[in-house]
Amino acid sequence: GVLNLMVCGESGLGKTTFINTLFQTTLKHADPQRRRELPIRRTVEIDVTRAVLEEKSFNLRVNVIDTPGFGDNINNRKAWQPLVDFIDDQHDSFMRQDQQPYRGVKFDLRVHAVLYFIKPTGHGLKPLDIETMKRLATRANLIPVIAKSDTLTAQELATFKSRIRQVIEAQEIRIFTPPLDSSSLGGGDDEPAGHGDSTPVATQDTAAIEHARQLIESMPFAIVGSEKKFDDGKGTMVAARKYPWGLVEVENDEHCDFRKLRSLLLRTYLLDLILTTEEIHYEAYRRLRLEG
Amino acid sequence: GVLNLMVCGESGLGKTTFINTLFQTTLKHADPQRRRELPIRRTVEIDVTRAVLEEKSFNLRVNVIDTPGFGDNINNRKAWQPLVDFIDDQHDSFMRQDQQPYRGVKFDLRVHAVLYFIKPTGHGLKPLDIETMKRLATRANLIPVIAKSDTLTAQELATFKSRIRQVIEAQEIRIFTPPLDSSSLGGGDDEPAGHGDSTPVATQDTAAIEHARQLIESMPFAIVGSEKKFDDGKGTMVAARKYPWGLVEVENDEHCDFRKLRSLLLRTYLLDLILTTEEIHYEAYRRLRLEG
Ligand SMILES: Nc1nc2c(ncn2[C@@H]2O[C@H](COP(=O)(O)OP(=O)(O)O)[C@@H](O)[C@H]2O)c(=O)[nH]1
Ligand SMILES: Nc1nc2c(ncn2[C@@H]2O[C@H](COP(=O)(O)OP(=O)(O)O)[C@@H](O)[C@H]2O)c(=O)[nH]1
Repeated sequence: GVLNLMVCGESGLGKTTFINTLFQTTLKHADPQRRRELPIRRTVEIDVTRAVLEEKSFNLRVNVIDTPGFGDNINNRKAWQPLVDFIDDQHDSFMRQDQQPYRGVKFDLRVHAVLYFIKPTGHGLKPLDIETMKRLATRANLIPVIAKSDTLTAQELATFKSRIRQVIEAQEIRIFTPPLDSSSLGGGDDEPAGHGDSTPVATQDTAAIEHARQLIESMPFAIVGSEKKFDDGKGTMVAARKYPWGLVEVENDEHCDFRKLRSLLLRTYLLDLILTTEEIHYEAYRRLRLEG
Repeated sequence: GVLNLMVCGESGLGKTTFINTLFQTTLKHADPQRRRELPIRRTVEIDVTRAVLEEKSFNLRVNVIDTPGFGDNINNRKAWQPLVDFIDDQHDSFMRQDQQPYRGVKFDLRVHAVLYFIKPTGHGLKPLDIETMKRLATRANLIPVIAKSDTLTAQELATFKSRIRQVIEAQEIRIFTPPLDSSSLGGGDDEPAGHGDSTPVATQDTAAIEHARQLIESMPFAIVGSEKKFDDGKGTMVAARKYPWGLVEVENDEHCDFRKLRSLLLRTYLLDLILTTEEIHYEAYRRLRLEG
């Protein structure tokens, strides 16, 4: 399978680190260099690199679409334009290729998910966040995340999440929500439906619905990333950030929501992200183009 | 004495918390509300409040000039203008009052120090930081600080400080540096020169020069602030930020440079900040006005 993932946010919010952490923690023998060796497209504002995540039963090509320079200028008027153009261009490109009866589609970079990195100010969303997310949400699966969430205490994080949710609701920004009735419900975390799983279907669905609800309650996900590993105090080397006052563990649900986001992106809802992009966002684009 | 202190930086960088922490840790029976009860001037972009720090031998009125909204917009072109205008206006106002032979000066808000809060991205300074600091540095004592420095590991902080210093040097931004030959050298930390201090003058100067050198080496100061107190594990209640992975102590030099900055502002170099403002910055402004 192929996952096209856009990461968006000001520089210094840990986007590169997050992507590398995602790969490193997914593969037992991950080579973080792999990502940087295969740039497939680069402009001033859009930077696409490719990585392949391969394990015994798991083979996924991930195209990462980075947005360097976004929001870094003194004047960020329409900073969202290159992102919006890129997303639309991919639908456009697919449409044209699809219309060629014999050659077919060779190149599909339609964006399956946009991770929007929010600064951990503790206050709320800034005007640029709102304006950008509005325009991204109508074109692709938008997943806002709280960057560098180890900046926030447990209480500040809870308050911040609820403020962000209020603004998202008030501004009518439709973010990606794990569907409670999709094909993924039969799949759980690792096993495709009906494969060697002896749990009765009803229990499976209940567990899956509960899983979806927990994910929804944690949104926007609080992210911490790290390419470094440290001893967790019990002899295991874990991805973590080491401070003079303690160790922040990336894969510790008490410290951040990294594992929830990872399973959403690469397992539980991978298929939903791809299908909704092809069936909903692409179709919406196609209809607009054919009408307009 | 009176200290006029401007704090500048995007919202959410902990400026309000820092000011409250400064007051709370300076007074044993500080009333954090005191600051907010006495607003003396408020415009869209400039917000002045007053606080009085009084202890047995210590009586200081602090006017805090806040800059709400700075850098928060999509277009931040000339976001520095209200700050620059405010600083110039105070010199101007003083000049006019001074020129009135009988009434004299009633109102002096000339800015003695500007604390510029830098986002802890770990990368470097953004264009807005550079443009703003350039214009502030020529008009007042500029003290850049790294906001929310508990976002950075010890190594990231060292790298970040050195990158910031490189840019400041390359851009020729003159920041406030503890002078190595001023009147404060006789003063040390608490005792004014010659008062009950039996240390030989040469040793005093060496210690003071060493103190100044340590301050200079720590710049830009890494700031952590907190209005909350927690048990430090040894039975003492300290200003700190409590995370699931540990306690960041505001007054712990291993955790941040809060104490260094506090002593610079309120003790060791308080007089220098005031005198350089009156003798250097004010005179420069006056000369420009009389020539222009
Ligand atoms: N506090 C904190 N710092 C982080 C985190 N992830 C990365 N960083 C640091 O933030 C800085 C910028 O990270 P980078 O991944 O280059 O950010 P990007 O510009 O958004 O790609 C580096 O010093 C990282 O080590 C995190 O989760 N928490
Ligand atoms: N990580 C961290 N957070 C802080 C620090 N100081 C304040 N905060 C938090 O940052 C948020 C914004 O602080 P505030 O003082 O209102 O920022 P201001 O908008 O610049 O005045 C609040 O949730 C504070 O608790 C700090 O030193 N480190």
